[in-house]
Amino acid sequence: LPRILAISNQKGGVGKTTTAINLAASLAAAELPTLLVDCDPQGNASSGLGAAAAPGEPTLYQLLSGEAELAQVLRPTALEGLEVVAGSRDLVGLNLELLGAEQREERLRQALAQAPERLRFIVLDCPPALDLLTLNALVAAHAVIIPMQCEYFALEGLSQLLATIQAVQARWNPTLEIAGVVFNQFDERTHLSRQVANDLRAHFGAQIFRTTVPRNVRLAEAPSFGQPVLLYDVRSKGSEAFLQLAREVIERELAQ
Amino acid sequence: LPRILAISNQKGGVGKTTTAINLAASLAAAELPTLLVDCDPQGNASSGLGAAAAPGEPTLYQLLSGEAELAQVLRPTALEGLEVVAGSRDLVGLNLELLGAEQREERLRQALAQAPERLRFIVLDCPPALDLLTLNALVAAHAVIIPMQCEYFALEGLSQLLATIQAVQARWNPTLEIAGVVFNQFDERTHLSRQVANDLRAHFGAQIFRTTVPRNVRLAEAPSFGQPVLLYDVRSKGSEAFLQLAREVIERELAQ
Ligand SMILES: Nc1ncnc2c1ncn2[C@@H]1O[C@H](COP(=O)(O)OP(=O)(O)OP(=O)(O)O)[C@@H](O)[C@H]1O
Ligand SMILES: Nc1ncnc2c1ncn2[C@@H]1O[C@H](COP(=O)(O)OP(=O)(O)OP(=O)(O)O)[C@@H](O)[C@H]1O
Ligand SMILES: [Mg+2]
Ligand SMILES: [Mg+2]
Repeated sequence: LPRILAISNQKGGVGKTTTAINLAASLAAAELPTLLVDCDPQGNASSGLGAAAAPGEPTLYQLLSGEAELAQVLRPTALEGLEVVAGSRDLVGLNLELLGAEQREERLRQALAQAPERLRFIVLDCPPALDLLTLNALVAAHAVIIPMQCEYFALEGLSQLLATIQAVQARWNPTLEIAGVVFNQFDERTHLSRQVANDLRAHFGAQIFRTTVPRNVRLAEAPSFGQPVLLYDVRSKGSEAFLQLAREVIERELAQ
Repeated sequence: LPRILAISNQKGGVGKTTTAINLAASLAAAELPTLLVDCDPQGNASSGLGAAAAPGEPTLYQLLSGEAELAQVLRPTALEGLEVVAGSRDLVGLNLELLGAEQREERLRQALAQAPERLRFIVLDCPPALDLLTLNALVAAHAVIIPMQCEYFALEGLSQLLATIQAVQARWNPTLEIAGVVFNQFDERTHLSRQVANDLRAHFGAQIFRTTVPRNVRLAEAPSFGQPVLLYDVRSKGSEAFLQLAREVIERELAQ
């Protein structure tokens, strides 16, 4: 059965989608077939891979509302071994539509139970909120990867995220682990970055990935071409960082 | 009556809170008494001003749920002329709690109608979502300021934001205007920034503020001291940019 990783942090703009796209692509490039599920109504992970849903095409919305099966919403991408389930605007309504429904937090876990045998990883890109979509991802996941910017507001939000993870462990998913924290747009020249990184290392210790992702404009350019950075510019620092992160994730996760 | 400005963009991390705090502070420094309302459950605007609510203290949640009046939730800050209504974690529940309630989108507008005579501006910091909290802010506002990062995902989300603004104008707030788009963390050295900026100028024309906010580490450091940047380092490029933006906002808004 595939290992399911949620990429989550309710703080906006810390690099959840950039991490989800490029980690998933790097896992696929390591010949571990991977599915990326876009759980964000913004649909950035889908469009960043050139896989935004056409009007009328079934997406994650139809999967969670029960109108479609997983096989109907899986889409190939430009990268061999990487598939995607697109997100869409109408996911916004799901928070309200599923309000009274049974097991509304477990819809994604149930849908992913039908995952094809060929998949080794499933990566879930979460929205910048601790809402029903993020809850579904945390209930479905075996482990959570937390992208972090080493800045004050991101540090401040961490306790809320950890409290939510604990609530999910207690109520729905006791084996949910924290796979690790990955520093994104890390700039070791600034005192702020170094200070926040030290605070995080003191708190998380070995749960912090050795790999840090530097600020690299290639990472911001790649999605406008609908490509993961390893297809857009494999020699870039951004691409190297995510191939390195994938090696670390494989080491930690497949050892389970 | 005070001019009410919503700072909104559902894309995460584009600089909503940084703009809300520093624009509000710069307006107050120009001797225009200003209230900053933190509509985000993350509570970054409150803590960034050293005004996070103590446990048990009434916040925006109590104001919107009807348990407190505006006068009870107004708090002073370290800057003369700047007051704040703190956000808090329990705002997350409001989306569900107000589900069946009458005029749930107009709660903030009704609450701000009690604003004290001394106020010239009210600035609303929005969460990274098109949810009930953002809706309340857009219904209450006279105008919207849209902070933008000149990157692909931020550009992509703009059409959803504009569609939401149009829906609010049609249904609840016909006089809502777009005060302008402000480029944040603008890096004119990269081709991506220049390309996205050109796209935006072609689309928005004069609605784009002349002031652009450069990436400036002082802006990221100031909130960890609970201060707006003009108190933390008034000579910094970040502080200069927001004093400049405040002058432009005063020109545009007070001419109304
Ligand atoms: N290491 C990096 N170097 C350069 N640009 C980056 C890097 N990481 C992310 N970005 C850019 O920063 C912006 C924010 O990143 P991204 O959208 O991945 O964050 P997010 O956490 O998914 O945001 P949201 O909270 O809106 O979902 C994007 O424009 C992205 O292209
Ligand atoms: N011009 C700038 N220069 C340097 N750092 C900045 C600048 N603007 C914002 N930041 C930093 O970038 C991060 C994101 O900004 P901010 O939190 O204000 O965005 P936001 O849109 O309010 O995020 P959210 O979507 O989570 O509400 C913060 O750590 C902030 O300190
Ligand atoms: Mg994202
Ligand atoms: Mg914010």
